[in-house]
Amino acid sequence: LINLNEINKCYQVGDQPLQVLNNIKLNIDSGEYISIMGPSGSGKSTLLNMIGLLDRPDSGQLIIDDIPTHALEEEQRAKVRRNNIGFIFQNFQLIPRLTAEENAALPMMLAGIDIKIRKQRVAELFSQLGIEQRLHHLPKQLSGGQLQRVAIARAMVMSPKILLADEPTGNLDQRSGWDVIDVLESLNTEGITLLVVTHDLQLGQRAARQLAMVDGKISEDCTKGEG
Amino acid sequence: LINLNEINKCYQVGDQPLQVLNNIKLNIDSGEYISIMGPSGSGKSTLLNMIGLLDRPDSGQLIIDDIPTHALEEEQRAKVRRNNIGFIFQNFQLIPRLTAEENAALPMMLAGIDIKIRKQRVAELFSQLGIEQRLHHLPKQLSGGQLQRVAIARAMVMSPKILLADEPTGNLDQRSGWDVIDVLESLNTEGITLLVVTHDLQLGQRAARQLAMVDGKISEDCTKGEG
Ligand SMILES: Nc1ncnc2c1ncn2[C@@H]1O[C@H](COP(=O)(O)OP(=O)(O)OP(=O)(O)O)[C@@H](O)[C@H]1O
Ligand SMILES: Nc1ncnc2c1ncn2[C@@H]1O[C@H](COP(=O)(O)OP(=O)(O)OP(=O)(O)O)[C@@H](O)[C@H]1O
Ligand SMILES: [Mg+2]
Ligand SMILES: [Mg+2]
Repeated sequence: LINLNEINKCYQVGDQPLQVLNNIKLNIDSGEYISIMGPSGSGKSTLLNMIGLLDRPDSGQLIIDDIPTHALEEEQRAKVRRNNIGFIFQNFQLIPRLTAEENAALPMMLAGIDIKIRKQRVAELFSQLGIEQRLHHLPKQLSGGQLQRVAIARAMVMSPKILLADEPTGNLDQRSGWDVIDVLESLNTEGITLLVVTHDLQLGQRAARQLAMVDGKISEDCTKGEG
Repeated sequence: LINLNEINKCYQVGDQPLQVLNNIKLNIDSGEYISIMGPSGSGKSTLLNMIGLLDRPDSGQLIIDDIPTHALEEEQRAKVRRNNIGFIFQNFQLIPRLTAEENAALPMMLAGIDIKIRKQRVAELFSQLGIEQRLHHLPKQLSGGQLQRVAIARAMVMSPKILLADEPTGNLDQRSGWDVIDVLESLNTEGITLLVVTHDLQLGQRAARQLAMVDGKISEDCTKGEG
């Protein structure tokens, strides 16, 4: 479903070049459950942003569902993204002037889905995530972990083919964290391809396939046995 | 050093009142190492914001170093805060237009401290936190865990009497997380009063005294034995 071939990304700060992704090669099949772990600054978010079509590599190919996304114009990339990918940001990226419910419903609104269906879908997800009592709060009226769960709901409302989660439990207590993991994994059971960047070893080790990143490279790629 | 007496905080959202802090009573001695744990939404950040003089309770007394802060004007409260308290925010709250170094040095600049001393102090802390190579990056050029460590450095530059940390390791891998804990604990060993809100059980259990919060109340207050 997703193919990364010799993906490179270099940032320039002042006169210092910084190789953030270094010749990444990666194949991901439809329906896989993959975790990505590694030191702070190793390139995990940058890699996820590439796969999520939020950023462009400097070189290399990124093929999603047979579409050579690196060759597309920005508008076409945005279309592929909206139709296929749900993204949970490390820093949430919610809209301050919209309520929690409106923030989560935004992708559905952009897709022209009826308001009744939007409300119902958001209510269902909020309830699974334990934030049903926060529908009408603004982001500034929410705790860190509540903001995180609104961001998670927004990524799921369109039941995307591919769900990319960047540190989805970083601000959550054990129990809320497990609620989130349950929802993510149930979506994967339904066939959604799930990539989770996490610093939580317990969460990372649940994935069927585990990647380790160090200094912009994939240092390990381990698949669990059948047993 | 810090006394909270019958502290209450109620928010209003639409027509719904929400009791976020419920009759909090708490005494903290100088030099204590305290962790605060509890479910997402239980009031931990709100409590920390009260103690940090970033927010006002609706009722009750908050006495810091014999100063009845609840009775002071905003300007005087800001003065007490700047002179005594370092705060690590759950969402970092860095200034987008300043570099990492400038962000961390900000409290020293506001105190009129010489630029040479500022640079030296920031360099020392950044090195302890493993981000010495990111002095001149802007916040948008930093990873989640690097942003978190800049926020931590900023809270420490003035060696404040009281250090309040809201989820200081939420975006960090194991090893960076331990570096942060080492720095925080070494400051406590030097006599700084340390309060850490955390979802990380391993971190929370290192504290000499552990508070549990549920629904705006302190449900447990446990001090480790001598043995
Ligand atoms: N726009 C940018 N300009 C310059 N450097 C950048 C930029 N964005 C990221 N970096 C650098 O690239 C490196 C990787 O960043 P990235 O956000 O991918 O790390 P990460 O693995 O997600 O880290 P964390 O676990 O802390 O979230 C970091 O060292 C960061 O300083
Ligand atoms: N300005 C506000 N208006 C209305 N409600 C608020 C406001 N700020 C916080 N709340 C509510 O108060 C409760 C406690 O918030 P707080 O941020 O203290 O929780 P927390 O324990 O830090 O949670 P987390 O672990 O998720 O960070 C939450 O349910 C939140 O929705
Ligand atoms: Mg990251
Ligand atoms: Mg909080």
